Amino acid sequence: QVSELTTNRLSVYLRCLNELDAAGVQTISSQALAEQFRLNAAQIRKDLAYFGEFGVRGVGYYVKDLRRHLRQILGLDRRLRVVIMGAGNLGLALADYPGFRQEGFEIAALFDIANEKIGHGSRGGVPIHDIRELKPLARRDRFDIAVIAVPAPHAQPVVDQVIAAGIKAILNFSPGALKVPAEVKLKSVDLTVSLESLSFYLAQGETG
Amino acid sequence: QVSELTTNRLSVYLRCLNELDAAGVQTISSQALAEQFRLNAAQIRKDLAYFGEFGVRGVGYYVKDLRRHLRQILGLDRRLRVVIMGAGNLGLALADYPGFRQEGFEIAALFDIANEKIGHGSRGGVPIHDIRELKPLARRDRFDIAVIAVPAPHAQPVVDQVIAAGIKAILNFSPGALKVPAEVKLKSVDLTVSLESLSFYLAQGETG
Ligand SMILES: NC(=O)c1ccc[n+]([C@@H]2O[C@H](COP(=O)([O-])OP(=O)(O)OC[C@H]3O[C@@H](n4cnc5c(N)ncnc54)[C@H](O)[C@@H]3O)[C@@H](O)[C@H]2O)c1
Ligand SMILES: NC(=O)c1ccc[n+]([C@@H]2O[C@H](COP(=O)([O-])OP(=O)(O)OC[C@H]3O[C@@H](n4cnc5c(N)ncnc54)[C@H](O)[C@@H]3O)[C@@H](O)[C@H]2O)c1
Repeated sequence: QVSELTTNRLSVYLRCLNELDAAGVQTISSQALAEQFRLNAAQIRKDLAYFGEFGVRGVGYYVKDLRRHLRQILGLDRRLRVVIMGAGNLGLALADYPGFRQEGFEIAALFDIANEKIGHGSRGGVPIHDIRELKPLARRDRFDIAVIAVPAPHAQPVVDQVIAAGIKAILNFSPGALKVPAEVKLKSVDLTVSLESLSFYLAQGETG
Repeated sequence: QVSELTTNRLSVYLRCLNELDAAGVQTISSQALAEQFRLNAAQIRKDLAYFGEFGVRGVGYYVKDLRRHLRQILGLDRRLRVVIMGAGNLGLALADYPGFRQEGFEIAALFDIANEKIGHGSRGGVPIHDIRELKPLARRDRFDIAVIAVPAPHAQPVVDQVIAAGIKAILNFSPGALKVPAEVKLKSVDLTVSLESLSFYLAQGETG
């Protein structure tokens, strides 16, 4: 079982390799990678060794090769289709963010229950469907990840609809604990908790 | 040095106590708290013991007391003023989110460089100022936390302006590594990395 701390590091390594590849660098050692991006060389070797043999003795890593392997490990070698539940303030901001598409995540659709939103779209043209259409649309097209951006009281029922539609990965923004079956991966982002951890440091007079 | 994992748990305990207080519960043991909210009783005792003597032998914790102590530890016993750099898609969605105010975070102002935005406000009435006014406004009013919601190439210069204005805690949404001096606490939320960790689980066929 690979921890989220590990997958977050893999994402960081991928960004570094994207930069090196764009700069035309062919090979790099774990030592040089660590120094250039302020990482830990031993941790890089340990993380990568878990997934296979990528380094070449005396050479280091081939940048293009390692980048392709990391994209495969993270599942980014295919186009991931994301749907957003809730076409409100947050849902619409996420829908129109060009950064997701650049990293291989396509925002396929928004879903809502408000009649005045259904049938319209975000400023960037992502369509807003009736959430009752989620299941038939999910059967027709493949949806890999669902983002939950509905008010807290609606979150659990909406998550149940997402799971019933066969979606196995959920990024949740609504506060409160959600229940999902074992085969579904749920990641919650609680922005208030992030603010509270900053407030803690201010209150304790601690430094970063 | 208290880790972010610990402060995140303190936030979770505070939410549990808010719920118990609202339900009129007077006292609770660490055991009952763990069972009711699916937490770990030993971890609760260890976390709280670090900050002081809160439990009473044979009784457990007084709910109102512990809630007040946790708010104090997290620095929520005073009103925290937050400013948002970048009145774009994300900045405006964050500015109008009522959940922050409910938890004690007041969104005081937005700052931007675009002339067509300066002098206006978010839908909820948060004013948009010229970022060149940040330093004089920060001297007049207290700003505790700055949120960074500007495009990546502008993030480091904007962070430098925030630090020059005397703000010591930063919640950053723009991708890429930012440099801050030791006395400033920086927390970055990278939504693409969150999506990549979900993609990893889908690719590995693992379960949560
Ligand atoms: N806006 C933010 O910056 C922010 C920050 C942190 C957390 N959140 C959380 O994100 C969620 C969304 O916040 P928001 O500010 O966008 O709220 P919002 O009220 O602007 O939007 C919510 C949308 O969800 C829709 N909706 C309600 N019930 C639904 C259902 N059963 N099925 C489908 N759609 C439904 C509504 O019609 C509305 O369009 C909330 O849970 C909030 O706590 C938002
Ligand atoms: N929108 C999202 O859902 C989302 C998701 C993840 C990450 N992000 C990150 O958040 C940031 C903002 O994203 P967005 O979608 O809101 O972008 P946006 O382009 O909609 O808004 C950016 C705003 O920043 C302002 N700005 C630019 N330079 C500035 C400067 N020097 N000082 C003050 N203001 C300045 C612009 O005028 C604009 O109003 C980006 O770094 C993006 O990568 C956004």
